[in-house]
Amino acid sequence: MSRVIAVANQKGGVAKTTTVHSLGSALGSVGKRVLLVDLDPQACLTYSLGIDPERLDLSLHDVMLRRAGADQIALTVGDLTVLPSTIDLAGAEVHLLTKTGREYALRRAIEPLLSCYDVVLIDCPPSLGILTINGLTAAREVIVPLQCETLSHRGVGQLLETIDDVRSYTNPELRVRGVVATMFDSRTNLARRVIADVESSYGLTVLQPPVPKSVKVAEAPETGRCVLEHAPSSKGAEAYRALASTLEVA
Amino acid sequence: MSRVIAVANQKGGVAKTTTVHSLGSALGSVGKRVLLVDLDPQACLTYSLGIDPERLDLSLHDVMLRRAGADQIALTVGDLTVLPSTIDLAGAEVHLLTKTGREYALRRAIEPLLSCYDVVLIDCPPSLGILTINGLTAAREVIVPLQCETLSHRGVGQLLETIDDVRSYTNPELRVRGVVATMFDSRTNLARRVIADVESSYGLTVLQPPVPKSVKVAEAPETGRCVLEHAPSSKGAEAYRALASTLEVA
Ligand SMILES: Nc1ncnc2c1ncn2[C@@H]1O[C@H](COP(=O)(O)OP(=O)(O)OP(=O)(O)O)[C@@H](O)[C@H]1O
Ligand SMILES: Nc1ncnc2c1ncn2[C@@H]1O[C@H](COP(=O)(O)OP(=O)(O)OP(=O)(O)O)[C@@H](O)[C@H]1O
Ligand SMILES: [Mg+2]
Ligand SMILES: [Mg+2]
Repeated sequence: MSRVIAVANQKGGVAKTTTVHSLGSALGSVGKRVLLVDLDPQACLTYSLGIDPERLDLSLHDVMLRRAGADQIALTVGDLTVLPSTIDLAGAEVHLLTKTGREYALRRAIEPLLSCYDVVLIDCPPSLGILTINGLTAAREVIVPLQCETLSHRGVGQLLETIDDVRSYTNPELRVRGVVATMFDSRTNLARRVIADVESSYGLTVLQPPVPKSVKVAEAPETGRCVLEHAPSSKGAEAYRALASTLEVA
Repeated sequence: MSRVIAVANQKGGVAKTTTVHSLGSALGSVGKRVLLVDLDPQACLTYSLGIDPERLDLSLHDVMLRRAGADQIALTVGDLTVLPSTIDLAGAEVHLLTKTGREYALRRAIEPLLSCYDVVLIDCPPSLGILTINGLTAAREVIVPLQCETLSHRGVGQLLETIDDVRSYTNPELRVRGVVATMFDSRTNLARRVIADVESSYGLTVLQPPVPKSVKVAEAPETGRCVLEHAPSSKGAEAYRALASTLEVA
């Protein structure tokens, strides 16, 4: 049974996209069959895979609105397959708002593909709107990337409430797998305080290891790659490979 | 005539909130009358001013839906006045979508207050949806905080197109004042490359100086302050004070 993991956090810039791309790449490189879903109209995941969103005729937008099947938009990049997005997906939010069963659009779209993949990673946008709700409804597990700073920390409670709502209304089997400490600055006490606080306030597991802050990670998308291809022996790459094996994808 | 400045960038975590709070605080401390508007349902600006969004009965949500006047929700924090938000503002997005003149909700709400302030700074959420459109329609100028990394850089074109649309349809006097280089890591070439690229690709002014990456900035919200109160002689505080004077607010 394939693992379907939503990577969610409504706070902006906490490395959701980076985490989806890097974990996906790490799992792909040990032979897992990986599907990535770009659920963000800003299409950063699509772009960081070296795809130009502006040149796509069909994207996740068309699939969510049932104008195309997921297999029609799937693109292969190295070991990975991606359901890419474009800015049109912002329009899907408006369309879906008035439709019954709007929370299930993504789940319905990917269900036929699940048997072809060992793991599906869903990159959510920085909001708790209908797109993220779709990601949480389609998934069985949630990973929360956490930038260990005050303004990121404060959103965690709200995210967990949203996950509880999704569990009550649209997806009873949803579980929080844990938090990934991203862009971790080990030289400051702030990062350690935030991590300790999140563990104690919310009882969340902090998956190991933290991903260190490293310019190699930020540079990688310049050449349509993630840090594992751009700088495979860097600390960022090592951390994402270690995290990928913690996930124990069968 | 008061300066109304939208601080916008749909990319997450590029220091929009930090820039609004810090520029506001710098201007307030040299005697300008400053109004801050928290246009983000995640209410990070509200929170970083030491206000608990969960304890507010009325917020910008009620004002946007014409259930309350801006003066009824305004709160004073030191030299600053803020129109705070709460998670309810996410509901405003849905409500407004079907209303005529929905882009003008914020402009209409703040117009009566403008004569009381020298400068209004609007903190936009990480999206190009109806809330940011309201911010751009209410403003006369836009400042774009730019985290100098690849995934932030790629959104600038889309933001400028949105600004052009707003200029054509709802706000002909809107001008882009320039880019603020935020969380600038001067030790890496990536930051310099991204800045040079944004200047040449889009002809944007990069306001001086860049704001250096500094843990003092990230720690400040822990105690309901911005870096100017938390660490007034730090490099982050100096940079925001210098940027505030570049704005030449009368
Ligand atoms: N470990 C790291 N070290 C240094 N930079 C990093 C690291 N992880 C991510 N980044 C950079 O931080 C920025 C934000 O990351 P990313 O875009 O993945 O966050 P996000 O949560 O997906 O953002 P959004 O909310 O906009 O979708 C990017 O420029 C990325 O390259
Ligand atoms: N110069 C800086 N040095 C170090 N950290 C910074 C700096 N500026 C901002 N930060 C931190 O970076 C994080 C992101 O900043 P901020 O929340 O202001 O961005 P944002 O663009 O408003 O995010 P969102 O898109 O979620 O609204 C915060 O934890 C903030 O404290
Ligand atoms: Mg992202
Ligand atoms: Mg913000």
